Amino acid sequence: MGKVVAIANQKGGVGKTTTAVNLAAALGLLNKQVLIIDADPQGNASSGLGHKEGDIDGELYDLITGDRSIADVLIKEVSTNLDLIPSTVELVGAEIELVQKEDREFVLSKIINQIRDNYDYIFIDCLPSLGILTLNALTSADSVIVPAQCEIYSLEGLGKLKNTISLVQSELNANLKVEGIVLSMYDKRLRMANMVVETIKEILTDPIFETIIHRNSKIGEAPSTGKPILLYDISSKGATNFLNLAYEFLQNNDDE
Amino acid sequence: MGKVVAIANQKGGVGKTTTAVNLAAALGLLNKQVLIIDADPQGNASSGLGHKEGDIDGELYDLITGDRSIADVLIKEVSTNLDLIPSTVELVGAEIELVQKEDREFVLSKIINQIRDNYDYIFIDCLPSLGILTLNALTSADSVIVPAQCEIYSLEGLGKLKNTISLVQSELNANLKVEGIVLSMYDKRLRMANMVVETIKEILTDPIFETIIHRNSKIGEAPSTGKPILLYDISSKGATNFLNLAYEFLQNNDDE
Ligand SMILES: Nc1ncnc2c1ncn2[C@@H]1O[C@H](COP(=O)(O)OP(=O)(O)OP(=O)(O)O)[C@@H](O)[C@H]1O
Ligand SMILES: Nc1ncnc2c1ncn2[C@@H]1O[C@H](COP(=O)(O)OP(=O)(O)OP(=O)(O)O)[C@@H](O)[C@H]1O
Ligand SMILES: [Mg+2]
Ligand SMILES: [Mg+2]
Repeated sequence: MGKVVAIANQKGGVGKTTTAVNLAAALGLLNKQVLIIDADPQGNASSGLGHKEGDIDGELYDLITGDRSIADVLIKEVSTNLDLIPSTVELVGAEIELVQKEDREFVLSKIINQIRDNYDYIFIDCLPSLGILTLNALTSADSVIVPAQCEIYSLEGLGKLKNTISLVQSELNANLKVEGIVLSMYDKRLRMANMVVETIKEILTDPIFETIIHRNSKIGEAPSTGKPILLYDISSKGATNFLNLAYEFLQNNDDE
Repeated sequence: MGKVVAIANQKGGVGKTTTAVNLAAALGLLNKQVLIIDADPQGNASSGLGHKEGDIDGELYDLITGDRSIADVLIKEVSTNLDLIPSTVELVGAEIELVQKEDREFVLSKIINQIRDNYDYIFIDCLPSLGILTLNALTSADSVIVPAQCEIYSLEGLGKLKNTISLVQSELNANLKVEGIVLSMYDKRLRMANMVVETIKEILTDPIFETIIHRNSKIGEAPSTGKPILLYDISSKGATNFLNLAYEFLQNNDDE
């Protein structure tokens, strides 16, 4: 039975998609069977794995409306041992569809439960919001990974995210754990970054991954090729960071 | 009659709040009467101007529900000649409130029209979404400024934003113009950045501000002090960039 991990933070641009795509791809290269679900109407995880808006036929929105089957929508082997359920801007319509449903927070988990046994890990890339789509992701998940930038606005948002996670734990999904905070786009030359890291360690009781993802230009270039960093430039610091993150993730899950 | 400018882009973390806070503050220092409306439940524009969640009494959400008057909510002189209508996480509830209203896209413009004559410029900092709150901002606005990062995911999002702007122009606000795209967090050392800039210039017909906002650590530090960059560190490159942006904005509006 595959483990479901949501990648969430309502703060924009903190590295949610970058973490989802590169951690999932790294685990695939380490011979785990992995699925990534793009739950963001921006469709960045889809395009970051080589599937742009124009070439997507079926998508997550069609699963939410029930218009298509999973087999129709699933794209196999976008990277080694990695499948994708893509999204396009159509997903914007899902918020309106979901709000009208009886079981509005559980729609995604019902979809995931149909395919969960085919994978070791399922990652859900969330949009920058704490709305109904992200609630669906947190309700389906066994754990949540929170990418955080070492900057003040990102720090301020962590408290609100914690509140939402506690709400989900008490009302919708008692199972949900915090897998860990991933410090991303870290630049050790910035005085600010070190200050924020210390503050995160003080105020939050949640686990923080030892592996820090440093700011690295190759990470920003990779999406333009449709490849994860490990396939775009294996020698880059970014590739090393994500490989280490994958090892640490497996270690924390007793799955080495 | 004040000009209303929305700062919008559904891509997260591209510099919307940074542009809204620092451009508005720069215009205030140039003796324009300015208002900034924080239309993001993250409340970053509010905290970036020294008003954190805990010390906010009335906010934009209370204006949308009609529970408070503008006089109750408005915070005067958060910076020279700059007033603020703040937000907190309460604003998340606005999306549900707005969707149920008859005139759902026009609620914000009705609020703004009550105070428009008191200001030269009114800026609206939008959240990273194309939902009902951002639609309200675009419907109230005379123009929209689009901060864009020189990165591939940000580039891909510009097409969708353009579609939304055209939709608003044809259905809700024929007046709406594109004031310009602001290239932000620019790092000239990155090969990627120069490629994306060229692409933006090729595919988009919209005006692009000459002034480019470079990546500058002082810009990232300023929000922790509650001050805009021009008051935090006037000698920084970031301060110069935003002062130039303010001059260019005034020139484009024949308001030197
Ligand atoms: N470690 C890194 N080094 C350099 N660039 C990075 C790094 N991580 C992410 N980026 C770039 O920063 C931008 C923001 O990252 P990303 O899009 O993954 O964030 P996000 O949280 O998914 O954004 P959104 O809130 O819009 O979904 C992207 O252009 C990405 O390529
Ligand atoms: N030119 C710059 N140089 C350095 N840091 C910057 C610059 N512009 C913005 N930042 C920092 O980058 C982060 C993202 O910027 P900001 O929060 O303004 O983007 P946003 O588009 O408003 O994000 P959101 O989508 O969450 O509303 C912030 O931590 C900000 O301090
Ligand atoms: Mg993303
Ligand atoms: Mg913002």
